[in-house]
Amino acid sequence: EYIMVQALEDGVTIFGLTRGVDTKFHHSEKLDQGEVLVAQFTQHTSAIKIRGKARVITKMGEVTSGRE
Amino acid sequence: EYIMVQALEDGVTIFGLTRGVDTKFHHSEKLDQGEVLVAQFTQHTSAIKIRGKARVITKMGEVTSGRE
Amino acid sequence: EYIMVQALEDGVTIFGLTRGVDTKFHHSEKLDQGEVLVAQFTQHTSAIKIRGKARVITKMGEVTSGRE
Amino acid sequence: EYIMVQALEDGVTIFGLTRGVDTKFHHSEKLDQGEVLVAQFTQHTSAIKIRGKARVITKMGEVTSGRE
Amino acid sequence: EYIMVQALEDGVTIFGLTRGVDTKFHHSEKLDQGEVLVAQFTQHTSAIKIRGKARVITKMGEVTSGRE
Amino acid sequence: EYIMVQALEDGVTIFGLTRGVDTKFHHSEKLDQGEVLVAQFTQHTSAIKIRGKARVITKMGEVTSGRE
Amino acid sequence: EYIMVQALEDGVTIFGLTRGVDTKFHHSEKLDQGEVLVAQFTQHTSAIKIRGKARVITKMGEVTSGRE
Amino acid sequence: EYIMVQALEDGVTIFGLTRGVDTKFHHSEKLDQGEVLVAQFTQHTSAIKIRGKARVITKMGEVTSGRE
Amino acid sequence: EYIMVQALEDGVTIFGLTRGVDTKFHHSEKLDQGEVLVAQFTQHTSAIKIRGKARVITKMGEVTSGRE
Amino acid sequence: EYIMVQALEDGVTIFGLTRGVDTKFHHSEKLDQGEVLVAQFTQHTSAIKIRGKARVITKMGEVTSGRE
Amino acid sequence: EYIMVQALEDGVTIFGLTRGVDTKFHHSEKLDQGEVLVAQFTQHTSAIKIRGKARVITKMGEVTSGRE
Ligand SMILES: N[C@@H](Cc1c[nH]c2ccccc12)C(=O)O
Ligand SMILES: N[C@@H](Cc1c[nH]c2ccccc12)C(=O)O
Ligand SMILES: N[C@@H](Cc1c[nH]c2ccccc12)C(=O)O
Ligand SMILES: N[C@@H](Cc1c[nH]c2ccccc12)C(=O)O
Ligand SMILES: N[C@@H](Cc1c[nH]c2ccccc12)C(=O)O
Ligand SMILES: N[C@@H](Cc1c[nH]c2ccccc12)C(=O)O
Ligand SMILES: N[C@@H](Cc1c[nH]c2ccccc12)C(=O)O
Ligand SMILES: N[C@@H](Cc1c[nH]c2ccccc12)C(=O)O
Ligand SMILES: N[C@@H](Cc1c[nH]c2ccccc12)C(=O)O
Ligand SMILES: N[C@@H](Cc1c[nH]c2ccccc12)C(=O)O
Ligand SMILES: N[C@@H](Cc1c[nH]c2ccccc12)C(=O)O
Repeated sequence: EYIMVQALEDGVTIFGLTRGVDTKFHHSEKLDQGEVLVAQFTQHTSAIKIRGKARVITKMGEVTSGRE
Repeated sequence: EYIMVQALEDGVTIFGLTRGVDTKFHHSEKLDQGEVLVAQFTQHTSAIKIRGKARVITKMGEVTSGRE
Repeated sequence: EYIMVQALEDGVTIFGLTRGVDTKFHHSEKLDQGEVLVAQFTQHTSAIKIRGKARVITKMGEVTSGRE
Repeated sequence: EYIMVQALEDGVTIFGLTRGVDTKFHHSEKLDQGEVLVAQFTQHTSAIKIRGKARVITKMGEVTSGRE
Repeated sequence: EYIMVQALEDGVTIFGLTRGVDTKFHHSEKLDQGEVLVAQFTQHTSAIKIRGKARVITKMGEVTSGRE
Repeated sequence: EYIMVQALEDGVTIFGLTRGVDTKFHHSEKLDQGEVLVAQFTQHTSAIKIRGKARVITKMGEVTSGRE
Repeated sequence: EYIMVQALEDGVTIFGLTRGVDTKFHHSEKLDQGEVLVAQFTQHTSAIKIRGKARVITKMGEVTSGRE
Repeated sequence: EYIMVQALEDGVTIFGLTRGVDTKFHHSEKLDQGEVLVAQFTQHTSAIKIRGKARVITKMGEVTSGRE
Repeated sequence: EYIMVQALEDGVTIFGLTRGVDTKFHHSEKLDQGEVLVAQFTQHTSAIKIRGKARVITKMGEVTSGRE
Repeated sequence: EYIMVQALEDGVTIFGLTRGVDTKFHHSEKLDQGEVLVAQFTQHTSAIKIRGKARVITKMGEVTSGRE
Repeated sequence: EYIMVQALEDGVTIFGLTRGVDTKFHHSEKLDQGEVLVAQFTQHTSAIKIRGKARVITKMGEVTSGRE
């Protein structure tokens, strides 16, 4: 399983949340406008948080993150 | 399996409920308006509760949580 | 496998029924109006009962629980 | 595999039939009007019988149980 | 794999035929009009016979059993 | 895998052919008009023969057996 | 995997070809007009040959065998 | 996986090519007009060659072999 | 997984490329006009090259090989 | 699982991010205009980042990366 | 998983990139105009690069590589 995120502005941040008993950020990836990250769920990542204006595309559909 | 939640207001809370004999909250993730969380069911999370106004998207369809 | 329940009124209750020879309630989760619970079938939960007015969404379709 | 049953009247009964050489009722769950039960086939339940007026929803389609 | 049978008259009978070298009836379940049985193929049941007027619903389609 | 057969006349016969090096009939099930048999392929049955007028329904489609 | 053959004339023959290094007929099943055979590929049968006028139905489509 | 070949003329030949380091013909099956062969890929057959006028049907579509 | 190639001219060549660290031709099959080869990917073949005018059919679609 | 990237300008860069506790770039592949890279997720690559103007095609849909 | 490449000009090159910690070219296959290569991802190939004018066809869609 993976998701695709395309930044629509500079400074979009994609956080990887740890799998397991604890839930904390293990990595944050910064994207500039237009950059794309395609990221899997993994042994270490069981949740992904997106902050900033971006297209977030999954098999279930797409949303545009960020304040209106 | 995963779900996607996009906050439509500040202060949306996503609770992870423990898998196993007991059912309690092991984590709560706060989202501000526009932020998105894509979260899997895992070895530790067998139910997810959403409080506040948000789009909740699953493979079976979408609802908008929160008081009307 | 999981289902999604969105409360349409306060006091909606979602019961988890035990897997195994016996069938009894091991947990009941209360939802206020608008709150959403996305819950899996698990090693401990092989049936789920919903009481009160709520949207109940599964891969096979949706019903609205509660008295007319 | 699971099915969903929504009672359309009080006193709807859902029987779990035992898996194995013998076939008998191991549990009966009573539903009042509007209540919903989502129930899996399990190690102990290989057939499910519904008595009373209810919507019975499966992946193969839906019927309304009960006398006309 | 399972099938769903809804009786359209009293006295509908659903026979479970044994899996294995021999083929005989190991159980017969009587349904009254409107009652529904959802039954799996199992370790003990490799064929199911329906006698009387009923809707018989499978993933491959539906027939109405019984004499015209 | 299973097939469904509905007899359209009395005396329809459904033969189970043995799996293995030899191919012979291990069982024949007689159906009267309207009766339905839903039968799996099994460890002992690798081919099924239908004689007489009946609807034969499989995942690949349906035929009506019997002389025209 | 299985195929369905319905004879459109008397004397239709369905040959089972052996799986393995050698390819020869291990069984031939004769069908009279209207009779139906539903036959799997098996540990002993890796090819099936049909001679005579018949409907041959597979998941990939249907042909009518026999001389025009 | 299997394919279906229906001869449109006499003398159609279906060759089984060996699986493994070497590639040679281990079997050739002759079909007369109208005859049908439904053949799997197997432990011994990893390619199939068709010579002569025939309908060749696979899950990906159909071609008519033979010189125009 | 397999592909189907139908030669549209004499002398079409289908090359099997070796699986593994090295990539070289382990077999080339010549087809005359109209002949068809249905060939799997295997333990020894991880790429297939087609030279000459032919229809090349895969689950992803079809192309016509050869110089225009 | 794999994705396809086609560069729409010179100097498009595709980064492979490491799988595991750490997240860093283990490889960057430069594409000139028109060049195409089809890349899997692997034991060593659990996220892929694209910088520069390119078509990024996944099973969930396509985006065009790069500044507008 | 495999992809199909058809050269639209002479000199199209298809590079296989190594699976594992390192990413380098382990093979390059030259295609002349019209030639087709159908190539899998393998134990040794986890990415494929295409240079020159060609149709590149995958399960997710098709692109035409090469400078406009
Ligand atoms: N550490 C948690 C992270 C998580 C996944 N899905 C969640 C849903 C809600 C809250 C936390 C989570 C886990 O692996 O289970
Ligand atoms: N601890 C419970 C949590 C749960 C999952 N699905 C449920 C449905 C209803 C009530 C509780 C639950 C379990 O793992 O089974
Ligand atoms: N304890 C029962 C619960 C149950 C599941 N599905 C049912 C259907 C009917 C009645 C009870 C049940 C079991 O695990 O099997
Ligand atoms: N004890 C039976 C119950 C059953 C399942 N499917 C059936 C169909 C018909 C009659 C009985 C059954 C079994 O496990 O097999
Ligand atoms: N005892 C038989 C029952 C059966 C299943 N499918 C059949 C088809 C035809 C006749 C008998 C059967 C078996 O397990 O195989
Ligand atoms: N005994 C044979 C029965 C059979 C299955 N499919 C067939 C097709 C043709 C002829 C015989 C058969 C077998 O198990 O293989
Ligand atoms: N004995 C052969 C039979 C066969 C299967 N598919 C074929 C295709 C062509 C020729 C022969 C065959 C085998 O098991 O492989
Ligand atoms: N012996 C070869 C046969 C083969 C299968 N697919 C091919 C494609 C091209 C050439 C030969 C083949 C193998 O098993 O791999
Ligand atoms: N020997 C190579 C053959 C190959 C498969 N797919 C490829 C793509 C490009 C180049 C070579 C290949 C391998 O098994 O991996
Ligand atoms: N090292 C991380 C890389 C990663 C995958 N998906 C992610 C999502 C967000 C942040 C990092 C990642 C991991 O394997 O899990
Ligand atoms: N050696 C790398 C090759 C690779 C696959 N997918 C990639 C994506 C980006 C960069 C490199 C790659 C690996 O096996 O993982």
